[in-house]
Amino acid sequence: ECRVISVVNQKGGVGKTTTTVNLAACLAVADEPTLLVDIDPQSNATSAFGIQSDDPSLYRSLVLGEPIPEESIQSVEINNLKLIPSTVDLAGAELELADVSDRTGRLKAALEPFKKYFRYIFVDCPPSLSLLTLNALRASDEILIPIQAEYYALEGLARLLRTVERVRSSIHPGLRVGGIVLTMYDSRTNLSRQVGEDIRSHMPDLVYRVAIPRSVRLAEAPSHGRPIIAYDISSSGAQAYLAMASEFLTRTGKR
Amino acid sequence: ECRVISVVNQKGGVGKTTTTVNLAACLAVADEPTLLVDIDPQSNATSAFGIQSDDPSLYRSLVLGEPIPEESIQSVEINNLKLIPSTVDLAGAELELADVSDRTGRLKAALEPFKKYFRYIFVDCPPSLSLLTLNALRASDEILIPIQAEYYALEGLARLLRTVERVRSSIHPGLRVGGIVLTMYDSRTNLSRQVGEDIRSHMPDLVYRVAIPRSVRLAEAPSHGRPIIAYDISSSGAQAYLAMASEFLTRTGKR
Ligand SMILES: Nc1ncnc2c1ncn2[C@@H]1O[C@H](COP(=O)(O)OP(=O)(O)OP(=O)(O)O)[C@@H](O)[C@H]1O
Ligand SMILES: Nc1ncnc2c1ncn2[C@@H]1O[C@H](COP(=O)(O)OP(=O)(O)OP(=O)(O)O)[C@@H](O)[C@H]1O
Ligand SMILES: [Mg+2]
Ligand SMILES: [Mg+2]
Repeated sequence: ECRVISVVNQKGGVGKTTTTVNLAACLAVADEPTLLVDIDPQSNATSAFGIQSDDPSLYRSLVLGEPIPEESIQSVEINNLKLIPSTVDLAGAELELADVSDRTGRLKAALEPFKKYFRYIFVDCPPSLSLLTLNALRASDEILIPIQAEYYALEGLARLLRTVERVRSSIHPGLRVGGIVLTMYDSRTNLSRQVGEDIRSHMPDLVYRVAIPRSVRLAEAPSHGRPIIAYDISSSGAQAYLAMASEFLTRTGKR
Repeated sequence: ECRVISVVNQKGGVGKTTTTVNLAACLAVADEPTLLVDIDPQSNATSAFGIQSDDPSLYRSLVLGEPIPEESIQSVEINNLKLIPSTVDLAGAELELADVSDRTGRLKAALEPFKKYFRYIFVDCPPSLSLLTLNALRASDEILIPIQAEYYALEGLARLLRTVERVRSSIHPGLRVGGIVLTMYDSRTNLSRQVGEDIRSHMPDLVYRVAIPRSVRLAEAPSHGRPIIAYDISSSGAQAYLAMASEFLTRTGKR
């Protein structure tokens, strides 16, 4: 049984791509066949594996409703992990989808045929609550919300949860919030501790026990085209994402 | 003579809002009448001054082409600084502008009547190259690009400069890049130093001499609703933005 998880937060730079890439890599290493779909026109999740793609299949599946051919599924250095890369023409998809009927259902239809090959499908979203992100929400069983332990990110959380509620009551009643993970957490600063405590007290069950620490090795890894476990498994970032993967399996496994 | 400056970068979380708010505040303190326009639906530049607005004027000026009434210009605690706040309905403006003729010219028309009151108008943009951002580019004399000294941010810079080139050759030949400023710079890490050197060597004249250091006081200030010079003028962040303001005046003053 395949579960589709969108990694979403309209606040920019909170660690969506870093979490998608590294959680997916850790799950693949734990022998769970995993697909990563990069619908952000910035293509950061694609370049995190050293890939530059000009394959328009994802764009065509969204804008024209064409199926994604199997050869568009790219292999990466990690076994059990595959990628549907993003391309820059996705930036145009937003306005081109505006006049399409069933404009939020395209990604769901495109991913359906691949569910039989994977245990988990992760979708890395752009920093907006746009049609691309709504396509991801509609295609998903659950969402994962990375959040920086900082003020602006906290402000955006309530808006994001309201949007999820609206999606649930209109286009996708089955969508649930799978979890919230604190990122770039620096336990030495009051700000991180205060915001962290604030979020944990409001949503105790949703927040992952593990917080991802701020670690420069995590920011270095993409420039080497490798997830953190391949770049530096002994780093605090790698250890945190491995712990997160095991907590993810307990949380998701329970359902 | 009034200059309009958009603070732009489609990469999320690079310090666009922090730079807009703090540079505008430093210029206002330096006796330059300054207006800050928040077109990001996240409204971070608005909440940076402790303001929650439900004034739909900015949204109506974009979607309906209505003029912004003078009473929509809000005062903040800093003399010489005013704000046109963002509201959450701006999130809908993107799709509503799609079918409007002259859909990128609305903000320019809305700001025209206020140019006689201000020396500088800054526009804080969302993390995307969307119609809201294109409205800001069309309304601007120059753009300011904050960039984190990290890999993903570096990757996005080339794309952003290509977009500016396209805007220049299609809707706004007078648009120029006023400057690039390194943000969250941590001179202790190789990553910051390498990316910093990379950008400076490619565009020596465009990069500000001052780099804004990573400083938790900068991230704390918005939760107190105050720019850094009001929250903690002795912090490294405040000193950096004051130095940036003086460099801004030299750069902009030269034209
Ligand atoms: N735990 C961490 N420690 C240090 N740096 C991190 C960490 N997580 C992410 N980063 C770095 O912070 C920056 C922002 O992270 P990332 O790009 O993953 O966020 P995002 O939410 O995907 O951004 P966007 O909104 O642009 O899609 C990147 O340069 C990344 O390498
Ligand atoms: N120099 C700095 N030192 C420490 N923290 C900073 C610095 N600059 C910005 N921040 C913090 O980093 C986060 C991202 O900054 P900010 O929100 O200004 O970026 P942005 O580009 O406007 O993001 P978005 O793409 O969501 O609009 C915020 O929590 C902010 O408080
Ligand atoms: Mg990302
Ligand atoms: Mg911002």
